[in-house]
Amino acid sequence: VARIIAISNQKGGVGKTTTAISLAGALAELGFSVLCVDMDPQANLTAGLGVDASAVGRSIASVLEGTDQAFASVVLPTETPGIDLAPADLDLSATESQIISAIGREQILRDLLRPWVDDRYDFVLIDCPPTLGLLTINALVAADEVLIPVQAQFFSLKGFSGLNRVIGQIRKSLNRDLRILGLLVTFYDPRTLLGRDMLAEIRELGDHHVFETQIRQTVKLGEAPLTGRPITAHASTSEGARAYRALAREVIERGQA
Amino acid sequence: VARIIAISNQKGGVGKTTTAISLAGALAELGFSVLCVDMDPQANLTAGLGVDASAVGRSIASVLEGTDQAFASVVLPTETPGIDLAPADLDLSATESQIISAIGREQILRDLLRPWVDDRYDFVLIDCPPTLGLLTINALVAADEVLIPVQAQFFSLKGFSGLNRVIGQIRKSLNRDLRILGLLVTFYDPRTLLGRDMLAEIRELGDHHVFETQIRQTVKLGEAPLTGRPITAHASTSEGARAYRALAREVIERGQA
Ligand SMILES: Nc1ncnc2c1ncn2[C@@H]1O[C@H](COP(=O)(O)OP(=O)(O)OP(=O)(O)O)[C@@H](O)[C@H]1O
Ligand SMILES: Nc1ncnc2c1ncn2[C@@H]1O[C@H](COP(=O)(O)OP(=O)(O)OP(=O)(O)O)[C@@H](O)[C@H]1O
Ligand SMILES: [Mg+2]
Ligand SMILES: [Mg+2]
Repeated sequence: VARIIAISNQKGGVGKTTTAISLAGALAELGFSVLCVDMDPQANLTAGLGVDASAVGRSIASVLEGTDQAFASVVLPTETPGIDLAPADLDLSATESQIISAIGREQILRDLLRPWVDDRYDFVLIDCPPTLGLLTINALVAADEVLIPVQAQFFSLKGFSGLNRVIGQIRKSLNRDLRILGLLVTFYDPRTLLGRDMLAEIRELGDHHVFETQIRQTVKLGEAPLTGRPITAHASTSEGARAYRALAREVIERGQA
Repeated sequence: VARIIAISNQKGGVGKTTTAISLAGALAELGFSVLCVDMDPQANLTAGLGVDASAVGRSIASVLEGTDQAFASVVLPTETPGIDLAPADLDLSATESQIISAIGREQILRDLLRPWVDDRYDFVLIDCPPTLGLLTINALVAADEVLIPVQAQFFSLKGFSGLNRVIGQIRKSLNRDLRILGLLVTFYDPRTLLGRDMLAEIRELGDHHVFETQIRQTVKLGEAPLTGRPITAHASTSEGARAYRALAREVIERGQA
């Protein structure tokens, strides 16, 4: 059975896409088969895995809007062995208004994704846009777990309560078993007072699990998207690769809980 | 006549809110009167100017949804002389779906803002969420100009085309005179190859103006939101304050064009 993990935070620029790509790389390296699903109209996950969003014939938009029933027709292999991709393209920016009055609009992704991935993949990572609209809600309804990157910065801390409220609402009716896999501290700089203060505050955000692994800001993680491959492949001995490998081990351990 | 400037980019975390607050601080210091309008449900502009979003009685949401006709009833003074605020609160996250079928839904903000600010303020800065939905569209229709922060990073460069398309569509029908005031390069690090490469690419994004001023990543700019005041007040001699003062001078110069 595939573990479906949504990577979400309404706050922009906290490292959702970077985490999806890097974690996928670390899991693939361990021999797991991974499907990445790009639910962001910016298609950063698609670009970061080396796929040209303007050249894909069909994307996740056609699956959500019902013009393409089968996932199989949109999923592509990537340059990294073990990682497949359901890409996004510009059409996805019109999808929310296309599906807003569809019956069961929040469950479209779940109904198509779950039957298709269960005997094909070990992990499915869904990259969400920086919003709490229907694309993110579809991802949270389809997912078993949600991983929440939180920057060790003032504004990022404030963004958590909106997402937490939406997760609570989804648990009540659409996805009773959705659990918060954990909060991942990103852009952490232990040399600054701001970094250390924010880390302490994140640990008190509620009784949610905070991963032991913290992700620092490094030049190589910023450069990785240009290569179209995860940091674990592009700069295998770098600090960023090591951190995301540690995260992958924690994610695997928490799956056995 | 007030100059209304929207600060927008669909890409998350590029420094939209930080630019709105810091530029407001630099303009207020020069004696201009500034209104900041928070169109992001995360209410980061509101928090960054020292106002508790959960404690405001009325916010921009009530103005957009028509329950509160007058801007005057939501605008608050801030701790910084010369800067007033039309705050956001959690209600704003429901506003897009509330106004989606209203007549003239794209022009609600313009019709209420323009008559109210013209003899009260010199500048109006509108902070947008990291989306291209109705809240951002309302801001772009109400604005004379749009300032686009672009991180000197791979994903941020890719985000520009979506916004450019929307601006083109708005110019055709809803706001013929909307002009791109300029692209502001943020998180610029001249010591890295990535930084220098991305800066060169931003300069070739089209025939748009790129501000001479570049904003570097500094600890004091990350700390400023905790103080509830702009960097120009909180750390007046810092590099961040100097950079945003230089930006203010460029913004004023380009207004006389
Ligand atoms: N640990 C890191 N070190 C250096 N750069 C990073 C790191 N993590 C992310 N970045 C860079 O910072 C920017 C923001 O990260 P990313 O795009 O992954 O965030 P996001 O949350 O997906 O953003 P959005 O909200 O727009 O979807 C990107 O340009 C990315 O390359
Ligand atoms: N020049 C800078 N130096 C250091 N930190 C910065 C700088 N500019 C912004 N920041 C910090 O980086 C984070 C992202 O900036 P900010 O929130 O202003 O971006 P945004 O584009 O408004 O994000 P969103 O897309 O979520 O609205 C914030 O935590 C902010 O405090
Ligand atoms: Mg992203
Ligand atoms: Mg912001």
